Amino acid sequence: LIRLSDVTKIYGAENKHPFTALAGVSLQIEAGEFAAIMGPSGSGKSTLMHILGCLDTPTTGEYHLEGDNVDRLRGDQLAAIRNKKIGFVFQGFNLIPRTNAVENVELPMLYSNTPPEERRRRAAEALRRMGLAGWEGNRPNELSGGQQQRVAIARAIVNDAPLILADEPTGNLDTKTSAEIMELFVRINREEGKTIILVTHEADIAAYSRRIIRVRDGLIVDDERREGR
Amino acid sequence: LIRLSDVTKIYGAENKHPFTALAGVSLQIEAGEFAAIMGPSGSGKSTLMHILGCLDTPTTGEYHLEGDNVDRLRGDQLAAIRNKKIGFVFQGFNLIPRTNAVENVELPMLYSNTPPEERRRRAAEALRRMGLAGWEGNRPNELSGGQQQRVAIARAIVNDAPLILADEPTGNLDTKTSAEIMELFVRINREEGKTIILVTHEADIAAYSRRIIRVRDGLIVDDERREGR
Ligand SMILES: Nc1ncnc2c1ncn2[C@@H]1O[C@H](COP(=O)(O)OP(=O)(O)OP(=O)(O)O)[C@@H](O)[C@H]1O
Ligand SMILES: Nc1ncnc2c1ncn2[C@@H]1O[C@H](COP(=O)(O)OP(=O)(O)OP(=O)(O)O)[C@@H](O)[C@H]1O
Ligand SMILES: [Mg+2]
Ligand SMILES: [Mg+2]
Repeated sequence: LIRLSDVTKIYGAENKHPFTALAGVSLQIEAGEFAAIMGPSGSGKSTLMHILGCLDTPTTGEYHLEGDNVDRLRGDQLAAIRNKKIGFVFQGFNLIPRTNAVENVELPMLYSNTPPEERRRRAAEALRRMGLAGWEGNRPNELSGGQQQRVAIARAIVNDAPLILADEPTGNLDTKTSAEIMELFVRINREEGKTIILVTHEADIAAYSRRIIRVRDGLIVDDERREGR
Repeated sequence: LIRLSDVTKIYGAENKHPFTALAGVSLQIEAGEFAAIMGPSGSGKSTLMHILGCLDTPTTGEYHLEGDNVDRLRGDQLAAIRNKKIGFVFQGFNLIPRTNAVENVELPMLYSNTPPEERRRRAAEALRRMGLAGWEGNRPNELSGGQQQRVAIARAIVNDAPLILADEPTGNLDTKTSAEIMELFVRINREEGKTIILVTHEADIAAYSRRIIRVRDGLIVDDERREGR
């Protein structure tokens, strides 16, 4: 499904303080895998996730998604692939401030031309799955941190994309809510065959995955398949 | 130091969907304590922290900070007390986007009229203590999630305030960096006598505190003093 070959990402390559966030990453992920990416703060995990999610392009190297070479695509072409194939949960949620929860979750379906009633129904259902029934009309600043995070997760799963990328999806959630979200990811992966890649710094969250990829200073230093929960 | 008496917070009290985020909280915290607030997502922890931090006022009830009745203060008076007495780490960091890391950390000292050279020196020192020496010139969107979080912590400690309120300060940090931040909080509390109140959902972070206050549905359901790490 995913093949990265010698990918680098250098921020500010054109100015006097270039910073190498990814120093040469090669990675292969099969359809249906459930992997966790771990590593120190600043090690390049979100940069790697943004490239995997077609939100950013590598400075050098290749990225093949379902056999298509996406690293050289730009603009509308990249957005079209991204919207169809990928659900993304941002580390900072990235919800639209002046828009309520259900409209935020509907957003991916606007791009795929889903009819309005079906959009509203599926968005409300995704919020219900996240334990947020009753909070559809709240705007992000009327929601707690963990509630905003769950709206962001609902938005990532609503379009039924085959690949879910979640950057620290439980960072603001209590233990019980975290466990509920992870059980949902396990179910989506096992019953619906979705590929899931999540970044976490919590070992008990990574324990739900069947593969742990460790990143340090922009390189993959460890990559181990294991039994999940 | 802190005395809350029967504090309630009702959002939207004036419209048709009032929501009671705090249903009657009484709490006393002595100077020099190190307390953790825990509870499910949406239970009212951040709302409580914003009232303790003089960033919001109760709907009903009283809040005495160092003997001053602050619940009825507004605007400039509230900001003056807040800036002098409290360092606040927001759950969403709340860094100013178009401003670099060291200027974000300097912000509290602008209010207290610290001279520019001393402001710059103390802000750089606070960033160094957070492991961010070399990142002073980066803007928030040029920093990782955990780096932004550490800039927010540096901003909270730079003004040497007697009370530090930190809302999920390690939510985006790996285990090693989290431990370093917690050791710093323990040092600030033990050696400098600062009062520290932090919200966390991680038990191993709460283990550094000497008191655990549990919140559920806008009420304190448990409040226990214990040995810290
Ligand atoms: N401006 C607002 N208008 C309406 N409801 C609000 C507003 N702000 C917060 N709330 C609600 O108040 C409740 C408490 O929010 P709060 O942010 O204090 O929770 P929390 O315990 O910090 O949760 P988390 O662990 O997810 O950060 C939530 O259910 C939230 O939806
Ligand atoms: N636009 C940018 N310009 C310059 N440097 C950047 C930019 N974006 C990220 N960086 C740097 O690249 C490095 C990797 O960032 P990244 O966000 O991938 O880290 P991370 O592993 O996700 O960290 P965290 O666990 O703290 O979220 C960081 O040191 C960061 O400062
Ligand atoms: Mg990150
Ligand atoms: Mg909160």
